[in-house]
Amino acid sequence: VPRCLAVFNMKGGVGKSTTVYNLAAGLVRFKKQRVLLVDIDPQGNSSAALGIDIWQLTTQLKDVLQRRVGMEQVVVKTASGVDVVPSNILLAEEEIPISGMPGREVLLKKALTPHIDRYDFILIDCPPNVGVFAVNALMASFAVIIPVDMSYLGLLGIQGIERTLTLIREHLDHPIRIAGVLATRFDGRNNLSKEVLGSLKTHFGDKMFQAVIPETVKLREAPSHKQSIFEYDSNGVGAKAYRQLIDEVYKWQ
Amino acid sequence: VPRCLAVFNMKGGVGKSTTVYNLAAGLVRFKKQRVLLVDIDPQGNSSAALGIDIWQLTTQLKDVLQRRVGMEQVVVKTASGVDVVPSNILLAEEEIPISGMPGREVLLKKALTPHIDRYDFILIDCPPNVGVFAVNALMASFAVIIPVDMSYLGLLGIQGIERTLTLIREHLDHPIRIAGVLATRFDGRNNLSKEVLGSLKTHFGDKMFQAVIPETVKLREAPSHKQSIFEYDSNGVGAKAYRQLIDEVYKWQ
Ligand SMILES: Nc1ncnc2c1ncn2[C@@H]1O[C@H](COP(=O)(O)OP(=O)(O)OP(=O)(O)O)[C@@H](O)[C@H]1O
Ligand SMILES: Nc1ncnc2c1ncn2[C@@H]1O[C@H](COP(=O)(O)OP(=O)(O)OP(=O)(O)O)[C@@H](O)[C@H]1O
Ligand SMILES: [Mg+2]
Ligand SMILES: [Mg+2]
Repeated sequence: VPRCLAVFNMKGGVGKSTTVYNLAAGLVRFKKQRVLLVDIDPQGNSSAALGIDIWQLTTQLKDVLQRRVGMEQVVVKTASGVDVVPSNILLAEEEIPISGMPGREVLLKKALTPHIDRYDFILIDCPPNVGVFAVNALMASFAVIIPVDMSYLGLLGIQGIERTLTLIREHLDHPIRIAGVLATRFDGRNNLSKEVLGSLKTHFGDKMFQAVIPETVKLREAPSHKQSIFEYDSNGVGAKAYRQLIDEVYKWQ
Repeated sequence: VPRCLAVFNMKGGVGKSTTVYNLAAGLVRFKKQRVLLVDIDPQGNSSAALGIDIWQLTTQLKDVLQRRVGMEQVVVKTASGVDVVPSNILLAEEEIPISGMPGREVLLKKALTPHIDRYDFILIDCPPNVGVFAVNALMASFAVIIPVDMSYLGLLGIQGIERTLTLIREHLDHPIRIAGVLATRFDGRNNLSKEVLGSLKTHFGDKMFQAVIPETVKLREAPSHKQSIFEYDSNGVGAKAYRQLIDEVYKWQ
C-alpha cells in the first residue's frame, strides 16, 4: 500500500507546492520510488513546476472527480520521473457542483483506490483553504505534511489547521496523522525565524521534521526552469535541506 | 460615495493582508480618511494584525452575510482608527451554505449599502482563492488592487486573476476596474525580482503602482505587535513604500 501524504496548510505562500514537487522528484531521484503527485489546487503550481503546460490540458483532475474519466486517462508522465494528475483554474469553477455531489468528501479517495498498487508514494498538493478540495486531499491521505513559514501570521494559522484535522477525525471518522511539521523559508539573519522555529518546536515537539528549509532565491527560480532544486542547484542549501526531508519522509511509517 | 477597493490575488502569501491593513491604517493616519476594513478571509489575518482577538468574536462577517445581524453590530473600532468587520475560521464553515443562498454573489454588497455614507474608503481583504467570498468582495468593489510577489509562481497566477475579472465583468455584469498592480516582497539583491517586475511592467503598463514594496523583516514582525508599519518602524523602507502607495491610492479615481 502506498504512503499517501497531503501537503496542507490553509495559509497561503508557505511553500506547499515547492515542497510537494521537490519531495516528489527527490523520492524518484534518490530513493527510486514510484511517485504520483496529485495537484488538487486550481493554481496548478506543482503541475507547472514539473513542466506541464496547465493551460493546454484536455483532461484533468476535475474530470476524474466528476467521474467523467478514470485517473489513468489524466496522468501525465514528467521528465522528473514523477507521474502527475494536473489541475488548472477550471477545477475552481467546479467547486460548487462538486460540493453538491454525494460522497463529495471521498471522491479523490475513491478515484485513487484502483491505482494504489502502481505507486510507492502518492503526494497531494493542497490549495490554501479548507474547502472541499482540501478535505478530499485529507480524506485520501494517511498523513499530512504541514509546511509553516517563519512568520507571525504563519503561526496564527496553526489553530485553524488543528481545528480542520479534528474535524476530519471526528466528523468524517478518518484517523489522519501528522507525518511532520516542516519549517520553511527560514532566514537565519533575523531573530523572527529563530523565534518562530522555537515556538513550533515547543508546540509540536517531535512532530517537527529535523529538516529546516532555508529561504533561498534558488528555490524561487527553479520552477521557472521546470526543474526540481536537485537539478537546478544540486549543491545548494535548498537541495541539501530537501534532501534531508526526503530521508525523513522515506523513513516515516 | 466611498471608494470601495478589494485587495485580491488567488496566489497565497503575496502580501494581501499586509497591504490591506497597512493601507487602511495609513489612510487614517496620513489622510484623515474614515476607513472600513472588511476581512472576508477565514484566516482573519488583517483583523488580527489590527489587534482583534479573532477567537473571541461573538459576531462576525459571516453573521451579516447570513442576514442574522446588521453590519453595525459586528464592526470593531481598533486603536489604529480603522473600523473592522472581522472574520475567523467559522466563515469557512459557512462557505457551502452561503454558496446556496439566493443572490449569493452580492450578499456583501447589499450588507454594505446602508453604511456607505459613513466611510471614505472601504477596503476588503480577500482569501487566496476565487470562491464565493472572493466573488462577494469583487462584486462589492469599485476596483481591485492586485499584489504580486516577485516570483515565477506569482507570475503564473496573473492569467487566473484576469480570467476571474473577466468572469465578474461578463457573467455578473459588474464593471470592476483595476486600481493598480502592486509589486510586493521585492528583493533588490537578486535578479529574479528585477525580472519579474520588468515582466509586470510590460504586461500591465501604467496600471502598475509606482510604489514597490521591499522584502523587509519589519513588515513580517509588525503584525505580532498589532501595529501598522507606520507605528512599528516608521522610518524604515517598508513604511516609506506603503506611504507612497497611500498617496497613489488616495489620488486614484
Ligand atoms: N524556501 C524558499 N526560499 C525561497 N522562496 C521560496 C521558498 N519556498 C517557497 N518559495 C517561493 O515562495 C512562493 C510561495 O511558495 P509556494 O508557491 O510553494 O507556496 P504555497 O504554499 O504552495 O502557496 P499557495 O498557498 O499559493 O499554494 C513561491 O514563489 C516560491 O517560489
Ligand atoms: N514586503 C514584505 N516583506 C517581508 N515580509 C512580508 C512582506 N509582505 C508580506 N510579508 C509576510 O509574508 C507573509 C505573507 O504575507 P500576507 O499574509 O500579507 O499575504 P497574503 O497574500 O495575505 O496571504 P494569504 O494568501 O494567506 O491571505 C506574512 O507572514 C507577511 O508577514
Ligand atoms: Mg501551492
Ligand atoms: Mg491574507
